[in-house]
Amino acid sequence: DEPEVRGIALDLEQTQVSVINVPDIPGTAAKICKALADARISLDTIVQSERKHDNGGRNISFTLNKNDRKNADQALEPILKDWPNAFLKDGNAIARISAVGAGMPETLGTAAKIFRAIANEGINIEMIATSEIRTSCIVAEKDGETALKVVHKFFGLDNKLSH
Amino acid sequence: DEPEVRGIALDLEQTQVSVINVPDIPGTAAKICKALADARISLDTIVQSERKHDNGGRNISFTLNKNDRKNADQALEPILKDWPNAFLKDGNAIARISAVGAGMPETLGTAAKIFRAIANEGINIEMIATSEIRTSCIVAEKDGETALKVVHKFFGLDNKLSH
Ligand SMILES: C[C@@H](O)[C@H](N)C(=O)O
Ligand SMILES: C[C@@H](O)[C@H](N)C(=O)O
Repeated sequence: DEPEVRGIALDLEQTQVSVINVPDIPGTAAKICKALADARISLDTIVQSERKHDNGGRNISFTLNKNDRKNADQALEPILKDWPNAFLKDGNAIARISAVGAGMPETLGTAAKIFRAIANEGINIEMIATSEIRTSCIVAEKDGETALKVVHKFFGLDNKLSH
Repeated sequence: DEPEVRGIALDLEQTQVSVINVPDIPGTAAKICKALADARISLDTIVQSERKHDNGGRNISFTLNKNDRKNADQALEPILKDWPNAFLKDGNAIARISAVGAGMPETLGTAAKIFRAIANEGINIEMIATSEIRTSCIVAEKDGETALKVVHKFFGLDNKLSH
């Protein structure tokens, strides 16, 4: 009988960047991710919502290791040159909380519980990228340790901290 | 030696819904997800980007099984009553492609390859929710089968189709 949540991780080494107002045409996402991969930059969480700008453009956000941030400008510069309305925007300092659960697809409401545990501490959720097997959300960096602690507590995993 | 991508799945049973312009305060995400869970509605992909509306509100998008769509209005109605500027908006018909790879965190550029395979067919990527272990994106429903086929081909998994 699988536990609903198997492990919860806190990542304090990520920084969040968005490419704002990119052309919403095939190839855009591929170009951005390829340029960063070619620069040896690993992307952790990639988020693109369904929202569009008035000119039809989109935002694509991702998180990357803080140490890689300085190389990202150089990596993306050739692409951004082709997109006059697009630019890079840094988010505030973040912490990423992710919970992996073998039990999660079958267990309704795991994400709700994680979000509730975090909300009860008055911590705002800044980004969400969740799939059946993994609930991942981003909070302000200063709230990371608290968020990890309360989510652990919520699932009775107090003694199994994983970073 | 782990393959970069272990399995690629196509889900044609999901529909995409956004809750538009919800209050960006602790508890909002928890309330939405709890209400849906209480109505026995499983959420597959939950996406919240960093974007804000002019009034500070946010959008939260999710995908759910088509059969559950009719129950979602009822489930969310008590919450939406408290948020006068918020409303539900349906996306167009979608297909969800997700690739799981044991090799993915160590292998740079897996997302880039998946997005490139899809882009080469002229298929637009509508939403992205990707983490280290799983690349998940959404295309128009009519493009789903083609997207699955080309991603399989790209990773040499032509003979291991999984739905
Ligand atoms: C915005 C970006 O995702 C674009 N739609 C693409 O397919 O690459
Ligand atoms: C918008 C929503 O994610 C809100 N910030 C919350 O914490 O619940």
